[in-house]
Amino acid sequence: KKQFAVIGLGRFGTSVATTLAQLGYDVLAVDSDEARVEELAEVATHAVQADATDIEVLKQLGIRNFDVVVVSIGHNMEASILVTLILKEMGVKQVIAKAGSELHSRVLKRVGADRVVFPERDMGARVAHNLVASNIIDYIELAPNYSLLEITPPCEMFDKTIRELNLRTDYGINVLAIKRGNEIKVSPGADDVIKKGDILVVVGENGDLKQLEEE
Amino acid sequence: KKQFAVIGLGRFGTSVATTLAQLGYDVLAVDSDEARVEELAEVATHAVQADATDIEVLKQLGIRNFDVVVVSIGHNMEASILVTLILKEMGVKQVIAKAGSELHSRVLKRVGADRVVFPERDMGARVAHNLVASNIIDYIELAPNYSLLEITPPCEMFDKTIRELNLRTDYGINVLAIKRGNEIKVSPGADDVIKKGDILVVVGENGDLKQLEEE
Ligand SMILES: Nc1ncnc2c1ncn2[C@@H]1O[C@H](COP(=O)(O)OP(=O)(O)OP(=O)(O)O)[C@@H](O)[C@H]1O
Ligand SMILES: Nc1ncnc2c1ncn2[C@@H]1O[C@H](COP(=O)(O)OP(=O)(O)OP(=O)(O)O)[C@@H](O)[C@H]1O
Repeated sequence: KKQFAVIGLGRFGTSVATTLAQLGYDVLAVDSDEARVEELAEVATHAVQADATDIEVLKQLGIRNFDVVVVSIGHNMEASILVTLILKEMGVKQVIAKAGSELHSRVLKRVGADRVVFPERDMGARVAHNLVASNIIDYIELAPNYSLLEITPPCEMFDKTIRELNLRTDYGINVLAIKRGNEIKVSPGADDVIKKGDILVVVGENGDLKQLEEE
Repeated sequence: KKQFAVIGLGRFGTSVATTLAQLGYDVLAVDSDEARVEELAEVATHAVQADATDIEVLKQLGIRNFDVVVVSIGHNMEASILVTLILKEMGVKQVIAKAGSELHSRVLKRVGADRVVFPERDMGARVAHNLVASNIIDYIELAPNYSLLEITPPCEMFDKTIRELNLRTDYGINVLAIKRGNEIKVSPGADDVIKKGDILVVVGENGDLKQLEEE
C-alpha cells in the first residue's frame, strides 16, 4: 500500500491528508505551525511539527521512503520551491506541488515537481462558468470542447420522456443522471420523465450543450 | 447580460474575475490591496481599491445593482462574513461566498450567502482520490456515491469492445468518452474498441468504479 506525506496543512493540504486517511491510507502530515499539526493529530497516522526546508529533519522523518509527497505550502513560494527541490534530490518518487501562479508552477516543474495543481484557479474558472449560465449548477471541462454540466432543464422539457426529447440523436447530449430532491437516478432509461425541479447531469460537446443553457 | 462583481482578488477571486471577463461579461473587481487591484486593471471592466466592509463605499459603487457578487475574501473570516451580510441586506440578488471551513460556511449561509464554495477542500479530495488509484487521472464527485473518473483502462480491457466488456450491464459503468492521443470520441458505440494508451471517461456508482482502479 502506498505511503503518503503531506507537507503544509492549509485548507488544501488538510483536505488531501484527511481524504487519504478516510480512504484507509497511512499519511504523515507535516507543518511548521504547531496548531495546524494539532488539528491533524487525530486524523493523520503521524502529525509532525517541522520546518520542511530543513534537510536534516526530512531525513529523520525518512521522507525519501514515501511513495508520494504533496507539497501544499501556499504563500511562501520560496519554501514551496525549496521543499520540492529537496524531496526530488532525496529521491522521492512522486512529488505533487500546489502552485499559486503560472510562474510559480514553472519553477516547481523546473525543480522536479512531477505534477502541479492549481486548486483556486481551477475552481475559480468552474464557478465563473456556472455563474454565467444560470441554470448550470456545475460545469466541468472534460476535454477541449467536451463538458459535463449539471443543469435545471428548460421548461420545454417538462413532463417529457428522454425518448420523446431525442436528446442523444437530436442534440448529441447524454443524460447521465436525474437528480430529484435527495434522490439520484443514474443512467436513466428512455422512458424516464423529466420534471420541473429536476437537476440533469449531462455530457456532450460544448456547442450542443449551449442549446440547454438559459440566461 | 448579467453584471458581476468580485470582492477579494486572491487566487480564486482573480480566476473568477478573469474567466468572466474572458467569457465576455462586465466585471467589477474590488480589493483593499492596491497591488491586487492593479493586477486586474487590464482584465476587469473596473478595478477598484476599497475596504468592502465599508457600506458607504459599496453604495457609491452601486453594488446593489449587480446581479451576482462573489465574495472571495479568504483568511479574514470576519470581513468575509460582514461583506456577505451587507450585500444581502442591500438587496444583491445572488451572493456566492468562498469558505475556508465548515464553520465559516455555516455562518455565511446564516448571513444570507446564496451559495458557498470550497475550492481548496474540493480540489484536495480530488487530488487525494487520484493519488490513491494510480490509473485515475481525474476524479469528480457528482453526487454522494456517484462519480466521474478519467482512467487508464486496466490491461484486461485492451483490444476488447465496449459490448464485449459489458461495462454497463456487468459493471454499472457508463463510458462517456474515449480519449486517444489528441482525439476524443464522445458517447462511444458498443463496437468501439478500448486500446492500451487510451483514457476512458467513465461515470457510475463509487462501488462499481472501484473495480476499475489499479494500485
Ligand atoms: N517551511 C515550511 N515547513 C512546513 N510547513 C510550512 C512551511 N512554510 C509554510 N508552511 C505551512 O504551509 C501551510 C500552507 O501555507 P499557506 O497557508 O500559506 O498556504 P495557502 O495556499 O493559503 O493554503 P490553502 O489555500 O491550502 O489554505 C501553512 O499551514 C504553513 O504553516
Ligand atoms: N475588507 C476587505 N475588502 C476588500 N478586500 C479584502 C478585504 N479583506 C481582505 N480582502 C482581500 O481579499 C483577498 C483574498 O484574501 P486572502 O488572500 O486572505 O484569501 P485566500 O483565501 O488565501 O485567497 P486565495 O486562496 O483565493 O488565493 C486579498 O487580496 C485581500 O486583500
